[in-house]
Amino acid sequence: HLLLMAVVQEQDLDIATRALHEIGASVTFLSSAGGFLGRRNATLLIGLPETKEQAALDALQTACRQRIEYMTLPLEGSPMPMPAPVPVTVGGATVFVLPVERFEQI
Amino acid sequence: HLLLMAVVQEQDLDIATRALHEIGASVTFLSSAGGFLGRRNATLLIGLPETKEQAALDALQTACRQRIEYMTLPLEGSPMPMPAPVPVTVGGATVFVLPVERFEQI
Amino acid sequence: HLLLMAVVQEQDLDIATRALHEIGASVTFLSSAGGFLGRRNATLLIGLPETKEQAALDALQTACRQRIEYMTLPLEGSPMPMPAPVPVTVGGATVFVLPVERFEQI
Ligand SMILES: Nc1ncnc2c1ncn2[C@@H]1O[C@@H]2COP(=O)(O)O[C@H]3[C@@H](O)[C@H](n4cnc5c(N)ncnc54)O[C@@H]3COP(=O)(O)O[C@H]2[C@H]1O
Ligand SMILES: Nc1ncnc2c1ncn2[C@@H]1O[C@@H]2COP(=O)(O)O[C@H]3[C@@H](O)[C@H](n4cnc5c(N)ncnc54)O[C@@H]3COP(=O)(O)O[C@H]2[C@H]1O
Ligand SMILES: Nc1ncnc2c1ncn2[C@@H]1O[C@@H]2COP(=O)(O)O[C@H]3[C@@H](O)[C@H](n4cnc5c(N)ncnc54)O[C@@H]3COP(=O)(O)O[C@H]2[C@H]1O
Repeated sequence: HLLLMAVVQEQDLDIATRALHEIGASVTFLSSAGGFLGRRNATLLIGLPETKEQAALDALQTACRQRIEYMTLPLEGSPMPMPAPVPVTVGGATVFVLPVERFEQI
Repeated sequence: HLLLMAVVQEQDLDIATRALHEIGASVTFLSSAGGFLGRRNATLLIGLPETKEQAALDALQTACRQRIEYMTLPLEGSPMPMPAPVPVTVGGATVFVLPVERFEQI
Repeated sequence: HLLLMAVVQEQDLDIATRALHEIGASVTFLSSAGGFLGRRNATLLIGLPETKEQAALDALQTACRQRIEYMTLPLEGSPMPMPAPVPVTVGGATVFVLPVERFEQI
């Protein structure tokens, strides 16, 4: 067994969950936030047999889109915080595949 | 050291935490939700020495109960969403035992 | 790649995040609570290459402070719950370094 921890954008949550259920994977949602932009996102815990690893990654690849978010930075040397919006690419998904020593449903 | 991640039902949280403290284990709660039924549950992070692994699993086994939840599905072919409640067994606990390369209290 | 899961006190969150960004690490915040004192804290998910492991631990060491919290316990044998505040040392940070089989940004 493996445990996937996938950080996905809020907007992709429904599609990602449905795609994972379609391959027979169960999911637990943890609500989370990104450290850089501070936006709310979701961390999915997906425990599955090794045989389903690639199918789960493909499901996330299909479901999770890349988007442009903007952050505003004040201009250097200016006495005023003048917004200068900087585009930041966010997503699809950031996935960690962790080895599991033991998986129990008790 | 090992890290247990255990998804438990809300109703079992107090008993599970007390049972884990009784075996000298520390717990961090993450609030979470199930992907299938959408109900709020809790994910426990339990870091402990390998010698306590079985005791922790036994504590969760004792504390976490199986319950029947109902989900309503519309009847196929009907123009009206007619609730047909389907029983779903939830719980005791779903536990992932993860190997830990390094454990630090800093 | 490795995945660090670090339970840190709320008060240290900003400093810890900034220190981790300074070493080029990305962070996801999960809001969490301690099982013993019940206080809200934060669990940081920090995925990084093995070469940055020590730098991340040093960043957390510098950012996260130890504090004294008080819990009140009723006096034994007393018919009244008489508060007897007990000092409990909390923090810096509790860190689990987990091996990662596969790290994907998709
Ligand atoms: N130090 C830095 N310098 C310049 N740009 C930076 C940066 N850290 C992040 N970014 C950019 O900002 C986006 C949002 O990052 P955030 O940390 O809010 O939100 C992140 C974070 O919550 C999580 N994440 C990504 N990589 C991670 C990692 N190695 N460990 C833990 N969480 C990660 O996934 C979310 C989306 O990440 P994604 O890479 O798609 O998108 C990132 C990336 O394009
Ligand atoms: N392999 C895994 N990886 C990550 N998290 C896991 C997991 N297995 C279980 N969980 C977590 O534990 C909760 C209870 O699961 P349980 O299997 O007892 O009880 C489940 C199971 O009896 C049933 N169920 C779940 N997925 C199903 C599916 N794809 N088809 C049919 N029944 C399903 O519905 C109940 C509630 O499921 P829900 O997803 O809302 O909530 C799940 C989920 O949050
Ligand atoms: N092995 C582990 N696995 C998972 N999470 C862990 C962990 N060790 C620590 N944590 C997390 O870090 C928080 C701070 O722990 P710390 O050991 O600094 O500070 C602890 C410790 O000094 C004390 N404490 C915890 N458990 C105790 C116990 N069973 N007996 C006596 N004192 C305890 O109370 C403070 C607050 O504990 P609390 O549980 O509220 O909050 C804990 C918990 O959320």
